Amino acid sequence: TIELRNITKQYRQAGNVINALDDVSLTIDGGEFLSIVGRSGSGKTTLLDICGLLMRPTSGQVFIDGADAASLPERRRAELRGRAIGFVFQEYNLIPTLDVLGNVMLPLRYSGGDRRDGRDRAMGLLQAVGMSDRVGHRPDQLSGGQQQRVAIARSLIQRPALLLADEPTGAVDTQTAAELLDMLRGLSREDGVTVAIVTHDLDLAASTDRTVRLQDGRVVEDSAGVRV
Amino acid sequence: TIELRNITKQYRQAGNVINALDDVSLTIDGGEFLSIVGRSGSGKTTLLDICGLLMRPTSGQVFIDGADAASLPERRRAELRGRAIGFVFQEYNLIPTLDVLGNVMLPLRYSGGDRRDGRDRAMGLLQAVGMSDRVGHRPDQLSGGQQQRVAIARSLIQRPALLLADEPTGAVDTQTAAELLDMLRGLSREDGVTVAIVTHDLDLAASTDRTVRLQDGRVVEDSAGVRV
Ligand SMILES: Nc1ncnc2c1ncn2[C@@H]1O[C@H](COP(=O)(O)OP(=O)(O)OP(=O)(O)O)[C@@H](O)[C@H]1O
Ligand SMILES: Nc1ncnc2c1ncn2[C@@H]1O[C@H](COP(=O)(O)OP(=O)(O)OP(=O)(O)O)[C@@H](O)[C@H]1O
Ligand SMILES: [Mg+2]
Ligand SMILES: [Mg+2]
Repeated sequence: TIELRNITKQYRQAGNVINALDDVSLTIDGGEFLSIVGRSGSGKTTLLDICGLLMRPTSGQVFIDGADAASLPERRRAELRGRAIGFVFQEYNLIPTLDVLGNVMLPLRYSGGDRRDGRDRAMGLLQAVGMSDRVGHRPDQLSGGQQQRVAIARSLIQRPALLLADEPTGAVDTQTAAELLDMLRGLSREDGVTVAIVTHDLDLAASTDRTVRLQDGRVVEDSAGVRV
Repeated sequence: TIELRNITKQYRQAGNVINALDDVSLTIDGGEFLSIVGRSGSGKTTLLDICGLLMRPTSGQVFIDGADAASLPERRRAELRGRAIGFVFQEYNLIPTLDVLGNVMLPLRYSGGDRRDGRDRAMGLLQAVGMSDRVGHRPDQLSGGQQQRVAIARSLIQRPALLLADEPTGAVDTQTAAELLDMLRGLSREDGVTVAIVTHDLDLAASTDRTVRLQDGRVVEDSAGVRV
């Protein structure tokens, strides 16, 4: 369970204050499959970064399974970020000097574990996102949508309990997006992974179980009451 | 008019040959408003890069207003790229050390011309894409969709005759995308600019005058016969 309580995030820019998030409270239960929508600049990436412990709020609290994340020792926060939380970045953030397989396996370097198992798992994930024929390519030898799919595979290598995906299908065609969404839905339905997807695709949002809409840094709609 | 004749683009990767484009022939008339669609990896970015003289084909010819682009002196090619062709990159390619206004005005440094006129034009374009309140921000202080809109403004600063846009609305919400598309359609209808948009959004494609579909590096559909 992730709970955000009264989260505010402010940036200062040339004497102005920008309220990227303004008193946001939100609870996401384990195993939920939800989407976050809203206008460009409404605060979606900021919200996801705070959920994923990549950024500290200006004020407010983040509870991970009941524990206040801000009060955890930094080593514990880093462990959650590295092992329990998978993150797909809006800009992919692949390492340009590593090939596709190296990028997907990179998180494993910090967690030990069997290298051959890791390699098998990486190959399976690359197959699932349709990229197993490109394992030796480097990111600059891939199309935008191909890089995005590698970023999705990488986010799942540690079997995270929570997957946060910032527009994970923005760079792919409709058919590939539907296939990726089925895979993400399966993680929630079958593996109990909590999956939160930021998207601009309203059809995609409609096919998740719950949609939270942001506007100017606030939650203005939440379909949480409407479970099917 | 841009004419591609028998364009092939191959990459060599670890002993394999990848046919990014395979014998593509295409004519785009002045003032047309068209979309290019296709699966992730089907060759759309490669096609656009070749139309924009950013990349040379492995074989085949590119004619710009009847002149074979490959036979032009490099200085003339550079002038076409810099002045007649506007390009919106799939990855934006904003300069991280310049602010929004500096990024939009950057192409003007190479063409001389009145600085105050250039500044007025830049502000007008930023207003048109909804970014005039962020002129002092740097790219890393903007959301993904905000960076994308700055890239669109920059592509138009030289009043290009040809605008090539690689997924120009992929990172913005539906409403912002519709507003940007209206602006791009206006360039074609009112200013006679040739506008070619790569997109994964099939609604967006349907609202252009013509759609070319790529699959595995080939043109498999072209609605050019169906003008309204
Ligand atoms: N430098 C390179 N070396 C090897 N292969 C490459 C290179 N650049 C591109 N490719 C390959 O060429 C093919 C076409 O790439 P392109 O970027 O044109 O696709 P695209 O249609 O724009 O895809 P997307 O919708 O994902 O952006 C892809 O299979 C890609 O992996
Ligand atoms: N470092 C920063 N300094 C100043 N303002 C910032 C900074 N980072 C983000 N912002 C602002 O905070 C607001 C929210 O940004 P955020 O990236 O969360 O939006 P978003 O909803 O993800 O947008 P998009 O759909 O375009 O990706 C935006 O107005 C953005 O300009
Ligand atoms: Mg964002
Ligand atoms: Mg592309």
